[in-house]
Amino acid sequence: SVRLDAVTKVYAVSGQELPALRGISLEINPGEVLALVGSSGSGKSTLLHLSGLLDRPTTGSIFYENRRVDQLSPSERAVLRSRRVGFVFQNFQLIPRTTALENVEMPLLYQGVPSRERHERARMLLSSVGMSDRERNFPSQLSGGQQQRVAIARALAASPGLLLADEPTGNLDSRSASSILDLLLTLKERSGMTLVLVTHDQELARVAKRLVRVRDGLLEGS
Amino acid sequence: SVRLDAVTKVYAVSGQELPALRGISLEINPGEVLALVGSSGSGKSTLLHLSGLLDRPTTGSIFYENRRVDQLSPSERAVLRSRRVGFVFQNFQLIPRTTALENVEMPLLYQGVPSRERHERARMLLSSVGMSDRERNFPSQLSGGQQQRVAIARALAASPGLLLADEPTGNLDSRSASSILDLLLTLKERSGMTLVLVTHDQELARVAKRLVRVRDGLLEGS
Ligand SMILES: Nc1ncnc2c1ncn2[C@@H]1O[C@H](COP(=O)(O)OP(=O)(O)OP(=O)(O)O)[C@@H](O)[C@H]1O
Ligand SMILES: Nc1ncnc2c1ncn2[C@@H]1O[C@H](COP(=O)(O)OP(=O)(O)OP(=O)(O)O)[C@@H](O)[C@H]1O
Ligand SMILES: [Mg+2]
Ligand SMILES: [Mg+2]
Repeated sequence: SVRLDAVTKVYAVSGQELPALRGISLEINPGEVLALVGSSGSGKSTLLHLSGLLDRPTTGSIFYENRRVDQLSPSERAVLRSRRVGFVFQNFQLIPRTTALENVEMPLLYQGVPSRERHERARMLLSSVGMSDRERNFPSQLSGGQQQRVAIARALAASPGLLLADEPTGNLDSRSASSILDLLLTLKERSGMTLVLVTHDQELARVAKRLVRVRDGLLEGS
Repeated sequence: SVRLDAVTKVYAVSGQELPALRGISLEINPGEVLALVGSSGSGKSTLLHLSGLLDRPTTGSIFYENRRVDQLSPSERAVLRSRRVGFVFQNFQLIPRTTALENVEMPLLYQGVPSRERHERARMLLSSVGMSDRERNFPSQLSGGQQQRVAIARALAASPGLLLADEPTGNLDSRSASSILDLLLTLKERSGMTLVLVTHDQELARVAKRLVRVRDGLLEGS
């Protein structure tokens, strides 16, 4: 479980302070499917990044199973992330001039998984997002939605207990989007993976058991 | 008007040929609102790029008002584009470490518009996409949807007769998306701008007078 306690995030922007999150307290329960919605610029990606320990709050605390984690060093956070968290970025952040297969293998490489097992798992994941015929291509040779699917496969590579997905179907037609959603829900059923989905897509939000709305750096609802 | 005649596009990918468009004939009429839909990887972005002369077909012809344009040199195409076409890229393609305002001014700078007039027009456009308070920020300091809105403002800067928009609301909540759509339709009413929208969003597709579906590099419907 992940808990945020009075979390704020202030960015320094052209000499001014921009309060992106203004006091967020949120409990994410194991195995739940949580949708995060809200207008453009409201703070959703920032909230997701902090929840995944990709960045640190300005004030407030973050707990993974009641252990305080926001104060860990960057390398401690990296180790914890690699074991526990899968992240799908809003802009994918695939590694250029690196094949789809190698991109998906990256989290497993980081964990020291042997190459044969890495290949097999990455291949299986690419197939489950409909990308097996393109595994040897670079991101620049793929369409927007194809890149998005590779990013999703990569996030699932190390079987994370927590998947944080930032607009994971934003570049997908409705059929590809449903198929991705089915995949994520199936994995959740099988492994108890917790799913936090930032989305503008009403269909996706509807599937979630719980919906939290971000407005101007604060939470509405629960 | 834009006409595509038996257009194909083949990419060379890891030693193989990938036929992204397999024979597209399409007439885009002045002032119309055309939605381009189809599954991920079907060829929509490729079709849009060729229509905007950002790339050349492998075979086939492209005409702007009955003048053959696909055979022009890169610099001739760049000049024609700068006068006639606004393009919103699926991945925005904003210039890093360059402010939102400077990004929006770019097409006007290219055309030699004097700086005061450039500033005023860019400011007005940023305001119309709800981004005036962020004009001095870099793309990396903006949310996904904020970057998308800056990209839209830039595409409109030189008052193009043809706007080609690749998933222009993919990162926007429904209210921001409607407001962008209203802006585009208003501009179309006033100036007769032709709108071609690649979209996965059913709401956006519904607004279009005409819908064309791309499937595996070919067109269905008309
Ligand atoms: N530069 C490239 N090199 C090789 N193949 C490419 C390149 N660009 C696109 N393709 C391939 O051409 C096909 C069509 O791509 P395109 O980007 O037009 O699809 P799309 O309909 O826009 O998809 P999406 O909805 O996912 O954005 C895809 O199979 C894609 O992988
Ligand atoms: N690195 C940064 N530096 C400065 N400001 C930032 C930075 N990242 C985000 N912001 C600002 O913080 C606020 C929240 O951004 P965030 O990316 O969390 O929004 P969002 O809800 O994900 O929006 P969208 O739906 O458009 O993706 C925005 O005003 C944004 O401009
Ligand atoms: Mg975001
Ligand atoms: Mg595309």
